[in-house]
Amino acid sequence: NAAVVAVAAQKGGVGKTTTAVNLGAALARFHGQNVLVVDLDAQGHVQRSLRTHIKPGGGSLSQVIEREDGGEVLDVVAHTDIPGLHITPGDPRLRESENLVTTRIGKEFILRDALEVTRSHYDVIILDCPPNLGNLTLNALVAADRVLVPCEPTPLSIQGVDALIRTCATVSDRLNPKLDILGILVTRYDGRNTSLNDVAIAELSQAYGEALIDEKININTSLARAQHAGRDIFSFAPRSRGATNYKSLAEHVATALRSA
Amino acid sequence: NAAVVAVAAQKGGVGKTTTAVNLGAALARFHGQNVLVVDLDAQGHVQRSLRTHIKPGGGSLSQVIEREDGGEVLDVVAHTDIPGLHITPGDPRLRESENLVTTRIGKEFILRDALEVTRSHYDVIILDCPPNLGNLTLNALVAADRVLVPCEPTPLSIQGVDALIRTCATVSDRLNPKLDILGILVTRYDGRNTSLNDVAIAELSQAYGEALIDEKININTSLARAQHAGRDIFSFAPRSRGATNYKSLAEHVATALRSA
Ligand SMILES: Nc1ncnc2c1ncn2[C@@H]1O[C@H](COP(=O)(O)OP(=O)(O)OP(=O)(O)O)[C@@H](O)[C@H]1O
Ligand SMILES: Nc1ncnc2c1ncn2[C@@H]1O[C@H](COP(=O)(O)OP(=O)(O)OP(=O)(O)O)[C@@H](O)[C@H]1O
Ligand SMILES: [Mg+2]
Ligand SMILES: [Mg+2]
Repeated sequence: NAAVVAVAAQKGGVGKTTTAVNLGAALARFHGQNVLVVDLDAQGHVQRSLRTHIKPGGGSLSQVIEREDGGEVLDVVAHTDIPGLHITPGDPRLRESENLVTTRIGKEFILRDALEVTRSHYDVIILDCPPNLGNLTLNALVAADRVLVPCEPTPLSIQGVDALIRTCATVSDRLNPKLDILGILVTRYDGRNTSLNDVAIAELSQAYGEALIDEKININTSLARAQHAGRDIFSFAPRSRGATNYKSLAEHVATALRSA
Repeated sequence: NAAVVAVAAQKGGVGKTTTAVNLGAALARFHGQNVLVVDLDAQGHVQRSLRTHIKPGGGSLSQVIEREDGGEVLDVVAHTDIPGLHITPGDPRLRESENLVTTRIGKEFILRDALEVTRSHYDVIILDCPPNLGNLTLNALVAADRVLVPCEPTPLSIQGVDALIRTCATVSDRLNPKLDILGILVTRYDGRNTSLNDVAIAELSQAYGEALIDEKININTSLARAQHAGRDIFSFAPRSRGATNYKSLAEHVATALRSA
């Protein structure tokens, strides 16, 4: 059965999608894992980021989420030309799903149930969350075994981590006792501007200790350029800083998931 | 009566809050306007960005939004030590308001009604939106006269602009005929890396023509440092690139609002 990892942060633009996509690609390419990246954000940026890799096919995740009798995420996945990597295509209708599920009985369990069969087809399932703590993010936290929290070393981003960790604690008390923090990942670390960053990292390390992942993701324009080109970082710029950073992150995550 | 400007973008982290706060401060400081910045995002980053300027007082916006018999935003504003600038304090409960209003009759008109008296107390009201097209952003688009769309020169951010412009068209057809696009504002423009940026700007200019605002906001660490210090850019680093950029934007906005 697959290990399910939610990539979540309330703060916008901290690198959730960039992490979900490149971590997924690294686990597939370098660790021989069968990986599914599920796009829970109505923006549909997982598909946009991997545009040149995607094979035709796949369906709409909002239909799986909105069906009363449930469905399986497996029914809507699309394959890519990266061996072992599948995704769910972008679906703007997820915006409506966010509202429509509000009145459903056990509204937070919908995604977990829709992954029941899907989990047996993959080694790792990565859930890319929208920048809020709404119903779809809650569904991700209930379906997940672990949660990875990207955080830019800025005061606004750090403030959001606390709210998310508290939400995870409530989710684990009431809805999903197995939910565990995989770690807090420093993203967009600017090597040129260490004074602000190092203060922020000291703050994170003070507040979260062990949960702060050692591997950092530096600011690296290759990551944005790869996205622009619709390719993962390993096919676009395999020797770039971004590729090295995400490869090390994948080592860390593969080890953490094995020992779970 | 105040001109109401919504600062909205579905994409996260593009500079909505940085723009709402520093544009508001510039209009108050350099154009003698009475300005209110309303924080519609549960993250509460308007207050965090102006932490050292805020005077005690103010209340919770979610209570105004959730009251059946309505209330006025004026009831919950907090003053700052920047002459002419008021804000609404951060309110994490706005996350629940997003869901609670779903079933209300005329759910998109709640904020417009709650600004009815408030509008007569200010020259400009700026609405900082969360990174989605949910109920609170829709409320902002219905309450607003103009919408300002920050956009980072990246493919993911540009893709989000289109969805927002289409949403504005639907809002103006059905709910708010006076809604007009104030403009698309290029933010986090990286002067060091013009090749990617210039392709993106050409794309924006092609798609939106006149609506693309000439004034750009460059990437400037003073803006992040000011936020870290809890100060507006004009008190933190008045001669920085960020201060100059937001001053020029305020010129542009003040002129545009006068001629409306
Ligand atoms: N390490 C990095 N170096 C340089 N650019 C980066 C890095 N990580 C992300 N980016 C860029 O920053 C922007 C935001 O990243 P991304 O879209 O992955 O964040 P997100 O948290 O998923 O955003 P949202 O909140 O909108 O879902 C993108 O344009 C991306 O290319
Ligand atoms: N022009 C700029 N130069 C440098 N840093 C910037 C600039 N504009 C914004 N930032 C920084 O980028 C981050 C994102 O900006 P901000 O929080 O204003 O975006 P937002 O669109 O409001 O995000 P959210 O989607 O989470 O509401 C912040 O850390 C901010 O300090
Ligand atoms: Mg994203
Ligand atoms: Mg914001």
